[in-house]
Amino acid sequence: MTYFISITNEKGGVAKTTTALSLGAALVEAGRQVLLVDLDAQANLTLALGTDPLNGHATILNAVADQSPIHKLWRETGIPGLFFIPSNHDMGYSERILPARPEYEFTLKKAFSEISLPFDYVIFDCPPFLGSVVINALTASQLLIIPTQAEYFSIYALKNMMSLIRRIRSQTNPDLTYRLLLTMFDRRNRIHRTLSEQLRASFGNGVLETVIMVDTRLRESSIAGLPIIYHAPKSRSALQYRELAQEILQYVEKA
Amino acid sequence: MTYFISITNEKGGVAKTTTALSLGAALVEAGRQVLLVDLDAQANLTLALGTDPLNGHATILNAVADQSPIHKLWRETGIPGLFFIPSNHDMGYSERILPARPEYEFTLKKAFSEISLPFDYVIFDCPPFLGSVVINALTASQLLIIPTQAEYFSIYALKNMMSLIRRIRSQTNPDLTYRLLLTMFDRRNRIHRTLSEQLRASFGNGVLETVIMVDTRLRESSIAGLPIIYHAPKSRSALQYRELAQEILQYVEKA
Ligand SMILES: Nc1ncnc2c1ncn2[C@@H]1O[C@H](COP(=O)(O)OP(=O)(O)OP(=O)(O)O)[C@@H](O)[C@H]1O
Ligand SMILES: Nc1ncnc2c1ncn2[C@@H]1O[C@H](COP(=O)(O)OP(=O)(O)OP(=O)(O)O)[C@@H](O)[C@H]1O
Ligand SMILES: [Mg+2]
Ligand SMILES: [Mg+2]
Repeated sequence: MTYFISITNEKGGVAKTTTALSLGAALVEAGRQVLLVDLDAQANLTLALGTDPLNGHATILNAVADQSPIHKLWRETGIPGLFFIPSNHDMGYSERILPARPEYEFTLKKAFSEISLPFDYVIFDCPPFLGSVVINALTASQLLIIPTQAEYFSIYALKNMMSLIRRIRSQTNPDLTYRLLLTMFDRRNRIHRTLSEQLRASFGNGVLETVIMVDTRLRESSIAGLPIIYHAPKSRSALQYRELAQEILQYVEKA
Repeated sequence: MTYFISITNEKGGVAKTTTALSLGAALVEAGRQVLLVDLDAQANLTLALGTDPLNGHATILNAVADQSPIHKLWRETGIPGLFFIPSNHDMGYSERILPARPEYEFTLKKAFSEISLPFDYVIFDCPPFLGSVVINALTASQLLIIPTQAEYFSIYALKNMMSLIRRIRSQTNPDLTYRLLLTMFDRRNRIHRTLSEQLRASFGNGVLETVIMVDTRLRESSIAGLPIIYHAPKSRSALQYRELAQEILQYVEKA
């Protein structure tokens, strides 16, 4: 049974793409088959896998616009067990194309339910905009991971995220659960320490135990076109994303 | 004659909001009258001015949707000479409302040209999404400032920004010019140093002289609801944003 995870936050630059890629690779290292889906017109996930997001290449939009079957869209990444569906700047049109269709919220879910998938996990990397693409991803997912910086704007963004979750749960996906993930955390920074304590106090176990600290090796890995666990296997962030994978496996499989 | 500046980048979290607020305040300190306009549904600029972005408050969308005159929408900030038009989460609907209107790209420009404005500068803070709101802001502006981190995804985003600038110049605003602003720069970071040198090599004087370094006082100022030059007047980032204001004044007024 394939498990669907969305990585979403309206706030920009909180490590959504970095988390989708790093978590996906760490789940593969733990023996799972994983499909990463780039839903952002910026196509940063596609770029981080060393692929040039050329316009005209097939993207998930093809499954939506012209009913291409999903299994024709995914590609190998060069890492056994890790596959991906690329994006490009044409994805920006989906905000206008999707809402025009009846029951548009279910478009992605329907596209993925036509065949039985050879994947244990599908991970959606989302754009920093709570529009129809994100509504589709949340409707299709069992778990929403919200990467959050321990900073004022990022924490304020949780307000809109929570009201969107409530809406999705009442309208299209009652089973949607969420977990916050602290990212780009700097232990020496007083604001990061104070705001992360406040987050844990108000969200309880809604905040994952794993914390991803600031690590410049992650910046290097996007240039290298490799997930962190391959670019710098012993780095602090590689260890932390492996820890995250274990925590997610515990949550999903041992529950 | 009022001069219009847009602060835009599709890449999320590169200090668009921080720059709009800090530059606006520094221009006021230099004796200009400034209007800040929050065009983002996240309403971070509104929040950073200590205002709760309540849904139902009048936003710029009111000028678009029900022709409210602009001068009824702006408010005082408590800082003499600095005014703003707030946003709230309803702004997210503008991506659907705007494109339906004929010549929708000129909506913002028309709204601001109905009366003579008591401002020397109007600064638009934009969302991290190249949709109809950003197209409106660029159509209405003489200068586009693109905050850029010296990191891979942020530099890649310049490709789409440049093709949008070309499109805007050929279709709705031939006078649009742009300048890149290096933000959140860490001098100790090798990637930041290398990529910023590459940026200057390829963009020449398209990159502003002023560089905004990493400074945690900026995170504090958003919590305090005050621009950095009032929250921490002697901080490194307050000095750098004052330097930026001087460079912009030189570019606009001495040219
Ligand atoms: N733990 C970390 N330490 C240092 N840098 C990081 C870390 N995580 C991500 N980064 C860097 O921070 C920047 C933002 O990360 P990323 O692009 O993954 O965020 P995002 O939420 O996907 O952004 P967007 O909203 O634009 O989609 C990137 O340059 C990335 O390389
Ligand atoms: N020079 C700096 N040093 C340290 N932190 C900074 C700096 N500039 C901005 N920040 C912090 O980084 C985060 C991102 O900045 P900001 O929200 O202004 O970016 P943005 O581009 O407007 O993001 P979005 O794409 O979500 O609109 C904020 O928490 C802000 O306080
Ligand atoms: Mg991203
Ligand atoms: Mg912003």
